[in-house]
Amino acid sequence: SRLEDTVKSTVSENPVVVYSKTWCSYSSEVKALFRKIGVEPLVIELDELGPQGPQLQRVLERLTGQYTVPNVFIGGEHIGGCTDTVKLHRKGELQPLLSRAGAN
Amino acid sequence: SRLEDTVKSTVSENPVVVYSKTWCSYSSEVKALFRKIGVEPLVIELDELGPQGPQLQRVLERLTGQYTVPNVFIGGEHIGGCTDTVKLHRKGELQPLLSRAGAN
Ligand SMILES: N[C@@H](CCC(=O)N[C@@H](CS)C(=O)NCC(=O)O)C(=O)O
Ligand SMILES: N[C@@H](CCC(=O)N[C@@H](CS)C(=O)NCC(=O)O)C(=O)O
Ligand code: FES
Repeated sequence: SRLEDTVKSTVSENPVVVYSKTWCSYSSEVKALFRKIGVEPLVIELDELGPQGPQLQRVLERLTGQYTVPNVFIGGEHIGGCTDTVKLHRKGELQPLLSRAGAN
Repeated sequence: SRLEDTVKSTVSENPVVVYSKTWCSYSSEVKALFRKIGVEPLVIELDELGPQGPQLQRVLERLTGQYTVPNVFIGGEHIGGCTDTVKLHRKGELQPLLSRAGAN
């Protein structure tokens, strides 16, 4: 669909993409993690898009199996949510993914 | 107001009360913390109350200054959110509050 193409091109054209909700603390946490390590992700706030927000969430669910926020992509690859990203960072596996994606 | 009285009697009649939202990970975290230490809080899911949910959130904001979820009370006293409760637990200050409230 048109919206699926939008998501696919967004995540392939930007090194780090976070689909988020402005009032969600898990979304805030993952955004803060990226900023702490000097990476400026492309952030898409699903609750600021009107009716397209829930539609995008459904598309993300179809494409990744994940309906929840935050939904993180690095180098076009689906990473997961907040806990997944934090775990990768703790294990030292986030940096190599970011470097390969040209995010820093 | 009637709703204010409801909140006041709920938090004074139950040792631990958590105002929560079912889909919020911070709410889930604080509920899991209480269960981990053997305490069964009274949980009120604001997103399952229809129009009363947002009204209750406004009342909680008036009574405690806090609009966000989770909103935690112990022994009738306003504790705060998830990070506040976790901090108290880490400092060993949660247990004494729970004992004084007769929660365990
Ligand atoms: N473990 C996941 C949890 C994600 C999650 O449950 N997100 C919640 C908000 S914090 C959500 O999107 N809830 C919406 C829903 O369940 O419909 C992560 O770390 O991202
Ligand atoms: N530090 C607070 C954060 C609370 C918070 O921001 N809660 C969010 C959901 S995770 C909320 O209620 N957002 C609704 C809003 O901001 O309107 C805590 O630990 O509880
Ligand atoms: S909505 Fe509460 S942590 Fe996401």
